[in-house]
Amino acid sequence: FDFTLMVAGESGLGKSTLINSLFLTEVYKDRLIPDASARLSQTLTIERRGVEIEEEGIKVKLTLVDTPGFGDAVDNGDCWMPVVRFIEEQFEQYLRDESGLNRKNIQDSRVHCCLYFISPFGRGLRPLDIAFLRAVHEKVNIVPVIGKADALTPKETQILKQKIREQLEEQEINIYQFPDCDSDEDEDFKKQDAEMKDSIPFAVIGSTTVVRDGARPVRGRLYPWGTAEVENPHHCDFVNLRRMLVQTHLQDLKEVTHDLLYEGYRARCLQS
Amino acid sequence: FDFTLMVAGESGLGKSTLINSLFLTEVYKDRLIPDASARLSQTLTIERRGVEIEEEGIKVKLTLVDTPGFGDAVDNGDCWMPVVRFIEEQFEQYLRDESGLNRKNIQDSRVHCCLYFISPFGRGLRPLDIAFLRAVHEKVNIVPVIGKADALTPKETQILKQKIREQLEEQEINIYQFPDCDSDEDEDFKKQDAEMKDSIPFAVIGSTTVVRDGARPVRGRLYPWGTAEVENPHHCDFVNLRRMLVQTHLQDLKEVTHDLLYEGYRARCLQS
Ligand SMILES: Nc1nc2c(ncn2[C@@H]2O[C@H](COP(=O)(O)OP(=O)(O)O)[C@@H](O)[C@H]2O)c(=O)[nH]1
Ligand SMILES: Nc1nc2c(ncn2[C@@H]2O[C@H](COP(=O)(O)OP(=O)(O)O)[C@@H](O)[C@H]2O)c(=O)[nH]1
Repeated sequence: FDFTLMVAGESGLGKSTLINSLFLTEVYKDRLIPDASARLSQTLTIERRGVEIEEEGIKVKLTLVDTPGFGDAVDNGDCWMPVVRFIEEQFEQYLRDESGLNRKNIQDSRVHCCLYFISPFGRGLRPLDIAFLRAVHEKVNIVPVIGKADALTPKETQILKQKIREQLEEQEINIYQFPDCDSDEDEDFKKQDAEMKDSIPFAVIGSTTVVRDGARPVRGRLYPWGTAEVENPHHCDFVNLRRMLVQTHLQDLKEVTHDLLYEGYRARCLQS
Repeated sequence: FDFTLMVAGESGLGKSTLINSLFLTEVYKDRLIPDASARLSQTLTIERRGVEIEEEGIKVKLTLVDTPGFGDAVDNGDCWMPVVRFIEEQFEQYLRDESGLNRKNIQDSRVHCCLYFISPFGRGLRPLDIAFLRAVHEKVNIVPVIGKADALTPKETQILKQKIREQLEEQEINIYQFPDCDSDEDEDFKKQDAEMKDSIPFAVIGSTTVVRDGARPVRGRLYPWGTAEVENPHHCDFVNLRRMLVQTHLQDLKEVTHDLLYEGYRARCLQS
């Protein structure tokens, strides 16, 4: 089972930490981060890393696509273009392979999901967020998350989520729609499913450190005023994101990529 | 006693809230913030607001200069130019007044201090911070602060402060030097003064809400995992900033502006 997950958004929003938390692996340990002065003239680099994970007994060969440097410069005009190109190149590759002789063993390197990080400091989506999302929303499944959500009180989180949802709508940005659960599920399950969908964009906290300060050891961030716990649903939506993304919908994300996004790309190619 | 304080840095770093906290007044209530889409093409606007405050029985006519929209756009090239122009215009005005007939009653509208907010999410100063600081450091007293410091654990705060101090040095950026305390002060006072200087850039939390949840009412931010208290020195450097900026050094900031920064400007004008 091959799956390619892209992680995008400004640096410093806790993306690597969240990926490490989601997959309980140190995918991104010891990242070398160039200084601001070095970054002044650096172009956006797209990096790919492979990691084997196991979810519910299923081995997933996960490819993580990272976009370091996104939004770092003084002038970020078009900094999303290398990302758009990258997504399209995977489609091109697949189109070639699909039209080729050895169609049985096509390697699917298409990007199946883009986890897009929004800053908790903005008053909603910022101009760069909107530009990026509009450039990629018809080419990749977007799952928006608010990073470092421990910088927000519960009320501020609600206000920000509401604002982001309004902006996504008015900017006509399509995000990945988690499918409805089966109609024969019980009422409790349907209610929980509806609540999870309502909490999008997920407000997440990430941590690879275990805090042993309190009643029991928890993954979290130890502050002088308390511990923000990653897996506590009253603190953030991490468990929702993990359940919906990693545990339940990897297959659906691949299908939507193939049946909808890739087909759209293919149709546009054949028409021109 | 006239004092002009400029507040600069990206939006969303808690600048207005911090100013309201420092001066315990709602200087910035009900700010109208344009949407990201409106901000896409907006140029930086410089706004001035006057407020009367009283510190230790002295009435201060405080003028606050705000720089909304700084760093908001996709392309922020030169977004600091209007700010640099503004600072120079006040020098030009003073130079004219000083050379005029009515020299006894010069209105001093020069910017005496610029509180520059640094994001707690960066790995230090970002390219935009460096560009701005290099453009203004010889024209205004800079006091750097890390905004929304409740997003950082104590260890992360130390690392970030250290990194910022290294970058200020290697980029040769001059910041306001708090003067040494009198040599006849007692050892405790000198020790406290040294500790305060060591905590620069000040890591601040701001809040205009009072949390009545705990043992006593405090100004702070109520999270599910605890209350981050503005005036608790174990939580952030707010009390240090308030003591050093507002209670002790307003006069020195004015003198350095006049004797050093303005004189430098005047000398450059007369030479060319
Ligand atoms: N406040 C807060 N800080 C975090 C969180 N996750 C990570 N960090 C810290 O933010 C810094 C940068 O994190 P990183 O994951 O490398 O960010 P990236 O640049 O987006 O990949 C590190 O010091 C982390 O400890 C979070 O959920 N909340
Ligand atoms: N986490 C955190 N949030 C803050 C802090 N101060 C203000 N905020 C919140 O950040 C948002 C924007 O604050 P504001 O002061 O208007 O930011 P400005 O754009 O820099 O002037 C508001 O929702 C504030 O409640 C702080 O110290 N920490």
